[in-house]
Amino acid sequence: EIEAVDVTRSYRMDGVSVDALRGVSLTIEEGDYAAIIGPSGSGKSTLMHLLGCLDRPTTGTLLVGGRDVGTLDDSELAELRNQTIGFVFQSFQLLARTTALDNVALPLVYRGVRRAERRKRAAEALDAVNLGHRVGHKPTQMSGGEQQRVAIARALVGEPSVLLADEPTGNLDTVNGDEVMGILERLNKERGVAVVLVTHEADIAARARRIIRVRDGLIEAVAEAPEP
Amino acid sequence: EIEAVDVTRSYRMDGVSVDALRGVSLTIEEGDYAAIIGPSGSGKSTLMHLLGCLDRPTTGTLLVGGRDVGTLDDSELAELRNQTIGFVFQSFQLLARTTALDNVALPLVYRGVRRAERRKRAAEALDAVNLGHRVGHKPTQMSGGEQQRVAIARALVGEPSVLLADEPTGNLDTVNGDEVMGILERLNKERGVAVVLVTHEADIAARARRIIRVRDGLIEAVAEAPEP
Ligand SMILES: Nc1ncnc2c1ncn2[C@@H]1O[C@H](COP(=O)(O)OP(=O)(O)OP(=O)(O)O)[C@@H](O)[C@H]1O
Ligand SMILES: Nc1ncnc2c1ncn2[C@@H]1O[C@H](COP(=O)(O)OP(=O)(O)OP(=O)(O)O)[C@@H](O)[C@H]1O
Ligand SMILES: [Mg+2]
Ligand SMILES: [Mg+2]
Repeated sequence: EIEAVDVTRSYRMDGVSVDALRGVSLTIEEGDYAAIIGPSGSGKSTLMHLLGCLDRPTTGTLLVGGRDVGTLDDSELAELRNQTIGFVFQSFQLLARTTALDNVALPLVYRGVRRAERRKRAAEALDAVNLGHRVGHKPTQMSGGEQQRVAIARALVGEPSVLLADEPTGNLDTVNGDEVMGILERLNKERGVAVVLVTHEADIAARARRIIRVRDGLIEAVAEAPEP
Repeated sequence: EIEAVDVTRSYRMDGVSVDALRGVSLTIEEGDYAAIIGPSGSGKSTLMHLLGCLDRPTTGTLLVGGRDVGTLDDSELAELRNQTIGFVFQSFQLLARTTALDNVALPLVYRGVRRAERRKRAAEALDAVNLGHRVGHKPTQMSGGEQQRVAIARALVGEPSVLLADEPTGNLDTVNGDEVMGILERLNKERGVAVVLVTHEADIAARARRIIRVRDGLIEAVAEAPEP
């Protein structure tokens, strides 16, 4: 489904190069369920942005459905993303002056879904994360965990085939965190959605079928979870 | 040190009132070490903002050092905050176009500390959270966990007598999270700094001497940790 082949990502800053990723190869299979763990600053979010086609590698190749996305221009890449990938950002990245409902409906606007239909689907997505009573609120009027759940709803509303979530339960208590994990796992199990999540929490990582450990811009290890 | 007496906080929004806090009384003693836990949206950040004098209660009284802060105007309140309280925000709230060093030095600017002195102290604070090599970077050039650590360094640089931290390890891996907790606990133990942290992680909460459980805008329980 998504394959990174020896990708690097460097940031140039006044003469110094920060090598966020130093040569990573990884395949996200259809129906995969993986957790990415590793120290702060080790390259996890950078890797997620490359897998999610939100960024381009400095060197190396990224293939989505077998296609080299390096050959696509920005608008073709945006369309591919919109059709197949749902992304939950570590910092949520919601539009501050827009209601929760309209934030969640945004991916459907790009797809040309009619207004009534997309508002209905956005309301359902918010309902699934227990925010049905907050559809008219703006992010600045919501708690950290509520904003995180709006970001999750937005990533799911377009029914993507790959869900990339960067620390999706970081601001959630156990009950809400479990509910979110339940949604993701059901999508994976029942609809074959590939789920990749970055997490700092060992018990969240333990639920995945494989754990990818990142350190210093490289993949240090990939562990397959034993059959339950 | 900081005392909330029957405080409430409501937000009015087009005819509807969201009662974030519905009558909370709580005292943060000198040298206290408390964890605030509770579901997403239950009022923890709202309570922290009131204790930190970043917000005013709708009803009820807030006393700092025995003084009713309701009698202070905004600039007197800002000065009190700057002198005695360090605050780590759930969403960090760093200045995006400012380097890590200058972000951390900001509380000292308000206090009138000379430029060379405050840059030295800011560099030391960043060093303490393992970001000494990043002083010239801006928040947009840093990982989530790095930004969180900059926010922590900024809260500590003014040597406050009360440290209020809203989910300070949410974006940190175990090693970095433990180091941050170590810094806070050392300040509490060796310098009598009162530490209050909001956390969703049970093992972080378990380190505190008392756990304050919030639910639905009210304090549900306060548990004193047994002597070790
Ligand atoms: N500016 C605002 N306007 C309207 N409602 C608000 C505003 N800020 C917060 N709220 C609401 O007040 C309630 C408490 O919010 P608060 O941020 O204190 O929760 P919290 O316990 O910190 O949650 P989390 O664990 O998700 O961070 C929530 O229902 C939230 O939506
Ligand atoms: N725009 C940028 N410019 C320069 N350096 C950057 C930029 N974005 C990220 N970095 C650096 O690249 C490295 C990897 O960052 P990344 O965000 O991928 O880490 P991470 O593993 O997600 O960390 P965390 O767990 O703290 O979120 C870090 O050292 C970070 O400071
Ligand atoms: Mg990250
Ligand atoms: Mg909060």
